[in-house]
Amino acid sequence: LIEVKDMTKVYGEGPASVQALKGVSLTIRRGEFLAIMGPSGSGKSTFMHLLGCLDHPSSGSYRLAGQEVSGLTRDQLAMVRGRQIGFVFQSFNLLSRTSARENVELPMLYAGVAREARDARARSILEQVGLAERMDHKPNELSGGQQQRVAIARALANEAPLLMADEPTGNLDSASSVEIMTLFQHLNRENGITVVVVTHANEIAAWSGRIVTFRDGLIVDDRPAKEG
Amino acid sequence: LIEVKDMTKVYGEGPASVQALKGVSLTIRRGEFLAIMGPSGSGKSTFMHLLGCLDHPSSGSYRLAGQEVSGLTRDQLAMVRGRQIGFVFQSFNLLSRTSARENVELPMLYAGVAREARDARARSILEQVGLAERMDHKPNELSGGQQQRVAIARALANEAPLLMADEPTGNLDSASSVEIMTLFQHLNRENGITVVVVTHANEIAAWSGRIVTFRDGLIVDDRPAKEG
Ligand SMILES: Nc1ncnc2c1ncn2[C@@H]1O[C@H](COP(=O)(O)OP(=O)(O)OP(=O)(O)O)[C@@H](O)[C@H]1O
Ligand SMILES: Nc1ncnc2c1ncn2[C@@H]1O[C@H](COP(=O)(O)OP(=O)(O)OP(=O)(O)O)[C@@H](O)[C@H]1O
Ligand SMILES: [Mg+2]
Ligand SMILES: [Mg+2]
Repeated sequence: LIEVKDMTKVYGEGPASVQALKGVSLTIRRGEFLAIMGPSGSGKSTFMHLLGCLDHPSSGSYRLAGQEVSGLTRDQLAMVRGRQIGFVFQSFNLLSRTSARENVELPMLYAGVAREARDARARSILEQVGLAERMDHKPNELSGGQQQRVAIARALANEAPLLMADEPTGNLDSASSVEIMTLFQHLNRENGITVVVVTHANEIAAWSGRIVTFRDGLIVDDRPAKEG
Repeated sequence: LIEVKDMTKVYGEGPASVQALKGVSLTIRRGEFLAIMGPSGSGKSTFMHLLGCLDHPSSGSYRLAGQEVSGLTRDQLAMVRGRQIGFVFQSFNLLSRTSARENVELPMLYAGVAREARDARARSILEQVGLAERMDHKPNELSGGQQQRVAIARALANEAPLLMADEPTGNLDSASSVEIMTLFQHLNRENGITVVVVTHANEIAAWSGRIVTFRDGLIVDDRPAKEG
């Protein structure tokens, strides 16, 4: 599904430039459940943004479902993203002054899903993440963990074959975290969705089948997760 | 230092209103190191915002260093906050398009600290939190964990006697988390600063001396942390 070769990413120009990724190669097969770990600032979010077609690499190749995406235009990247990828940002990126339900409906609106089907699906996913009573709250009327769960629900809206989540449980208590990881595992095992999760928590990485570790913009380890 | 009696907080009006706090009473002595835990949506951030003089309670009393603050005006609350409290928000709240160093200098600017002293102190705190090489980066040029560390550095700028941090290590790997908690412990033991930390992680709560647990807007447990 994903084939990355010698991917680099440089931010800025000249002496103040930062090499966030220094040459990363990785293959992820369809249906895998992968965890990405590593110190703060090691390049995890940068890598996820590039895999998620949210930005261009500085060099190297990236093939998603056989298609080379590193050379696509912004609009072409958005087309690929809309159909293939559900993304949960580390900083949530919810639309303010917009209710939880509307935030979750948005990707379906772009995909041309009819109003009634959108509404029903948004309600059902928000219930699955434990927010049945907060559907009409706007982000500033929700707790940190509740906002995070809206961001997760939005990523699940289009039932994309690839789910990418950057620290999806960073603001959740252990009970809510187990609920979310159980949902991800169910999607992975029952619906065959490929899942890639960034986390600092070992107990979250343990839900995956394989753990890839970053350090200073490079992959330094790639091993099967001990089956929990 | 802190005496709270029957504190409530209601958001909104009428049928859609939410009772975030349903009557909380708590005393925190000067020099204590306290952890607040509890499920997502249980009222932890709401309680911290009220203790941090960022909002008014709906009812109940709150005395900080002997002064009743629940009836103060917004400007009076800002005066109390500027001198007495360092606050680390769950969502960082950094000023965008402003460098890490400038974000950390801001509370000192309000407090009237001279330019050279501000600059030297901002540099020294950013070094203490491991960001010596990112001082001139703006929030959108920093990773999630780096942004969190800038928010921590800003809260330490005015050496306030009360430090309040809402999930300060939620985006940090375990090594960075240990660095931050070691810094908090040092400030608590050496400088006598009172520290209140919200966390979902047991290993972070273990740094404190006392753990208070919230559930559905009420305190349901309050016990000494097992000394680590
Ligand atoms: N402005 C608001 N309007 C309406 N409801 C609100 C508002 N802010 C918070 N709430 C509600 O108040 C409750 C408490 O929120 P709070 O942010 O204090 O929770 P929390 O314990 O910090 O949770 P988390 O661990 O997810 O950060 C939640 O159920 C939330 O939906
Ligand atoms: N727009 C940018 N301009 C300059 N440097 C950047 C930019 N975005 C990120 N960086 C730098 O690139 C490096 C990698 O950042 P990235 O966000 O990928 O880290 P991360 O592994 O996700 O860290 P965390 O665990 O803290 O979220 C960091 O050192 C960061 O300072
Ligand atoms: Mg990150
Ligand atoms: Mg909170």
